[in-house]
Amino acid sequence: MSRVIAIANQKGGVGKTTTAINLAASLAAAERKTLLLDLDPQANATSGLGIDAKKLRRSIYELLLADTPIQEVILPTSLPNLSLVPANADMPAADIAMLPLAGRELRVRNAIHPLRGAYDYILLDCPPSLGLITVNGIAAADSVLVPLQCEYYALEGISSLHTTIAAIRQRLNPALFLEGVLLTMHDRRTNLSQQVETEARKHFGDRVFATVVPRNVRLSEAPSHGLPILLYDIASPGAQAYLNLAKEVIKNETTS
Amino acid sequence: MSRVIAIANQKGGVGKTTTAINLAASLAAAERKTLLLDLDPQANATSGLGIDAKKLRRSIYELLLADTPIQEVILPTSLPNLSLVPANADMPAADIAMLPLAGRELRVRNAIHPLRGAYDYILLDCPPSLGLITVNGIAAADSVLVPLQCEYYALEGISSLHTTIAAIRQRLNPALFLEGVLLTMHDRRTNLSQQVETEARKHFGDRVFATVVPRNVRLSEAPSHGLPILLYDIASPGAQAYLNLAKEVIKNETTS
Ligand SMILES: Nc1ncnc2c1ncn2[C@@H]1O[C@H](COP(=O)(O)OP(=O)(O)OP(=O)(O)O)[C@@H](O)[C@H]1O
Ligand SMILES: Nc1ncnc2c1ncn2[C@@H]1O[C@H](COP(=O)(O)OP(=O)(O)OP(=O)(O)O)[C@@H](O)[C@H]1O
Ligand SMILES: [Mg+2]
Ligand SMILES: [Mg+2]
Repeated sequence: MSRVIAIANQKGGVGKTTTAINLAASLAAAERKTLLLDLDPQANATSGLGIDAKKLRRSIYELLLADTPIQEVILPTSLPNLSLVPANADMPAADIAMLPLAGRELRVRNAIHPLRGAYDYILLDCPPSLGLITVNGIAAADSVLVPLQCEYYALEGISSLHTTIAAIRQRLNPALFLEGVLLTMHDRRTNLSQQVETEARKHFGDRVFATVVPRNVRLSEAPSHGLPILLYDIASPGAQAYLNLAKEVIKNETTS
Repeated sequence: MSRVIAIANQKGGVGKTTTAINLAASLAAAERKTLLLDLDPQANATSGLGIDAKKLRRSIYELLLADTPIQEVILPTSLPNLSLVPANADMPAADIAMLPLAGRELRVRNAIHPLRGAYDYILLDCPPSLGLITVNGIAAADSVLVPLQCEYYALEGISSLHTTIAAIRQRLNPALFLEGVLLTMHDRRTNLSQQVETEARKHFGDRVFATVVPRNVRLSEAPSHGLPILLYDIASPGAQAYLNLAKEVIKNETTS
């Protein structure tokens, strides 16, 4: 039975895509069959895995707006156990185009349903908003993984994310739980990072992953080569952090 | 006659709010009467200026959805020449609530029209998306200022922003021009920053501001004190960069 995890936070630039790509790649390296869905019209998860979104004839768009079977849209990646459902730049208006559709909040959930037995993990990279596409992602998921950048604005936004998750649990997805909060771009040298870490562990307790992703320039270089960090620079602190995160997520499997 | 500038980029976390607050504060310090509109449901520009969005009875929401006169929503800030139209956390659904309204793309433009003579500058902080709220912001503006984080994904997203600006110019706002591209979070030590700067100057030529905002932790500390950088730490590289940016924007006034 697959575990479906939505990677979501409406605050922009907190490390959602970096986490989606590198957690997916680390799970694949640990022999877990993994599928990554790029739900963001920016198509960063698609280009971060080396696929040119502009050249694609099909994408997640067909799933959200038409009833194309998901098997027709899945692409292989540079890692054997990792597949991708790409986004493409045509999607910015997807939110509005989906509004008149029946079951518009459950398009992703229904699309991935036939695959639940074929993958160990299905990860969903969400855009920086709480609109219809992100609601689709969270409604389709078993759990939500929240990347939390170690900055003031990022911490501030957590309460409205909490409210949204609770609303989706009540209306659309009663079994939804918090996979965990992941501290990202942590910089040991700054007080701000320490303050955010202290606040987050106070608020969320053991729901904060033990793994903390440090600020590491190798992580921001990897997407320009179309590679996950473990293929770009396995020895980097960024790669080690995401391999540790994958271990924690796998461990959660047996306890949740 | 006011200059209305939208600060927009659908890529998340590139420094839109940091630029909106600190450019507005620097223009106010240069004796320009300035109004900042927080169009983002995250309400970061509001909290970054020390205002608690949760305690507000009125916000931009009333402008977008009802016909409350804008004068009733304007708040003073810690700087004499700077006023704010705040956001509040109720706004996440504003996009969808606005859809059935007549002239839904021109709500902001119509709301600020009566103020055009009262302020030298009106700045609009946009959310990380190309939805109805950002379209409202760009349709209301004379020009768009695009913060460009010195990272790979940020550079990639520029072309879809270009397309959106061109579409709005054609459909809603024929006189719209590019105020400029501002390089943000530039780190002299990394190759990536150098590469992005080279690419940006190749694409946009002299539309890239001479001012480059360096990565500076004081900029990310200031909002937790509810202060613009020039009141938090005037000597910091971040404060100096935004004062220089204000000088360039004022100089643009006479040439554009
Ligand atoms: N730990 C890290 N160290 C250094 N840079 C990082 C780290 N994590 C992410 N980045 C870089 O920071 C930027 C923002 O990260 P990313 O794009 O993954 O965030 P996001 O939340 O997906 O953004 P959006 O809200 O636009 O979807 C990217 O340029 C990325 O390469
Ligand atoms: N030059 C800089 N140096 C260091 N930190 C910065 C700089 N500019 C912005 N920041 C920090 O980076 C984070 C992202 O910046 P900001 O919130 O202004 O971006 P944004 O584009 O408005 O994000 P969103 O897409 O969520 O609206 C914030 O925590 C901010 O304090
Ligand atoms: Mg992303
Ligand atoms: Mg912002």
